[in-house]
Amino acid sequence: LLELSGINKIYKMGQIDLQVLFDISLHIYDADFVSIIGPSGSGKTTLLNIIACLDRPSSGIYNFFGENVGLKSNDEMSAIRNLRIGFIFQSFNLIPRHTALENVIMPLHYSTKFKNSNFKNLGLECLEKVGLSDRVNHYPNELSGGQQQRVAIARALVTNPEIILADEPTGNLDSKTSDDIMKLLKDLNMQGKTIITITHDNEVAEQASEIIRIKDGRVI
Amino acid sequence: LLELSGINKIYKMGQIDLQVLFDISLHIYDADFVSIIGPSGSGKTTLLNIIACLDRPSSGIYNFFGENVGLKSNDEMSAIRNLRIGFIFQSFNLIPRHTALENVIMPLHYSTKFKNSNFKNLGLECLEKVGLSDRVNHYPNELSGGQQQRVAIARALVTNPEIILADEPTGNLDSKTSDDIMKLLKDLNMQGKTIITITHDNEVAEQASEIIRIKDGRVI
Ligand SMILES: Nc1ncnc2c1ncn2[C@@H]1O[C@H](COP(=O)(O)OP(=O)(O)OP(=O)(O)O)[C@@H](O)[C@H]1O
Ligand SMILES: Nc1ncnc2c1ncn2[C@@H]1O[C@H](COP(=O)(O)OP(=O)(O)OP(=O)(O)O)[C@@H](O)[C@H]1O
Ligand SMILES: [Mg+2]
Ligand SMILES: [Mg+2]
Repeated sequence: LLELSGINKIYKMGQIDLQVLFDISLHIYDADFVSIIGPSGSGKTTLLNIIACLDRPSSGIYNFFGENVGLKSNDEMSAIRNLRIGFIFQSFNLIPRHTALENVIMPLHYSTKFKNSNFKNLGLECLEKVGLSDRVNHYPNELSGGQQQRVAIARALVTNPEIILADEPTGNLDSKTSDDIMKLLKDLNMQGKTIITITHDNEVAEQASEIIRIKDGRVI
Repeated sequence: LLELSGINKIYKMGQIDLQVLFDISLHIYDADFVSIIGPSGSGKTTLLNIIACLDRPSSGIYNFFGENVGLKSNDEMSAIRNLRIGFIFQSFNLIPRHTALENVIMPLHYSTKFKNSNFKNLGLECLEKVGLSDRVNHYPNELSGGQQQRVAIARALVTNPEIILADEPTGNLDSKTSDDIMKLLKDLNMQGKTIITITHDNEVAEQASEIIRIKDGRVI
């Protein structure tokens, strides 16, 4: 499904080159549930962004359903993301001037397959799944940290994507709410979705069928 | 030291009033180490912001070292914060156009007691305590989530404040880095500083000498 071979990532910072991913090779199969764990700064988000077609590696090959992503334009990468991937950002990336509901339904606007759907109903459904039915018209700055996180989760689910990439989805959640979110992800996995989460929470990591450990930019 | 009596907080949202804190009364003493725990959305950040003089209650009395904060102007509250409180925000609040080091030393500019100090040295010292000596010139968008969190922690410590208020200080950190941060806070507590943390992490909560549980805006 998703195949990384010899992936490197180097940031050019003026006179210095900072390499953050070294020769990463991974295979992820349909309906896998993978957890990526490792120390702060070790390269997990950088790796997930490449998997999500949000960023390009400096070298190496990334095959997405058999197609070489390196040969695609930025518009093509954007189309792949909108159609097939739901992404939950570590820092949420909510739009301040839009309500929770408006934020959740935003991906529907970019997707051709939802032209005839009721956006509001799909959005309310996803907000209900994350326990936020009573906060749909709040703006991000009128929500708690964990509520903002859950809006970001709901938004990643609204297009019913085949692949869900979750960067620290429970970092701001108490253990009960965190359990609810993990149940939700497990259900989606049972329905056949491929799930990749980055997490610092061992209980979350243990829910996965496979754990990938990263240290200093390498898979160990 | 810090005394809350009958604190209520109500947000006015158009036609609706949303009450998020109900009749909260607490005493916090010098050199206490307090953890505040509770579900997402229960009112913890709202409570900590009032304790920090970042926000005002809708009703009730807040005595800060025996002085009624409700009688103080916004400038006076600001002065109290700069002089006596170090605050770690749940969403970090780093300034994007400033480097890690510049962000860390910002509170020194507002404080009269550091006029003759070497700001750069104080900043580097704090960044070293949180393990970021090799990231001092990175901008926030060139840092991982956990690195941004640690810059926010370092910034809260640079003025050597008597009171440290930490809203989810380890939410984005792996367990080893999280332990390092908790050791740092315990050391500061041993030196006589008063520490109040909000946390979803039971291991962090257990480090405190006292736990305050919040549910639906009430202390339970
Ligand atoms: N400006 C605002 N206007 C309206 N409601 C608000 C506002 N700020 C916060 N709230 C609401 O107040 C409640 C408490 O928020 P608070 O941020 O204190 O929760 P919390 O306990 O810190 O949650 P978390 O663990 O998710 O960070 C939430 O239900 C939130 O939706
Ligand atoms: N734009 C950038 N320029 C330079 N360095 C960067 C940039 N973005 C990230 N880095 C560095 O790359 C390394 C990996 O960052 P990444 O965000 O992938 O870490 P992470 O494993 O997700 O960490 P965390 O658990 O703290 O979120 C970090 O050391 C970071 O400082
Ligand atoms: Mg990260
Ligand atoms: Mg909070």
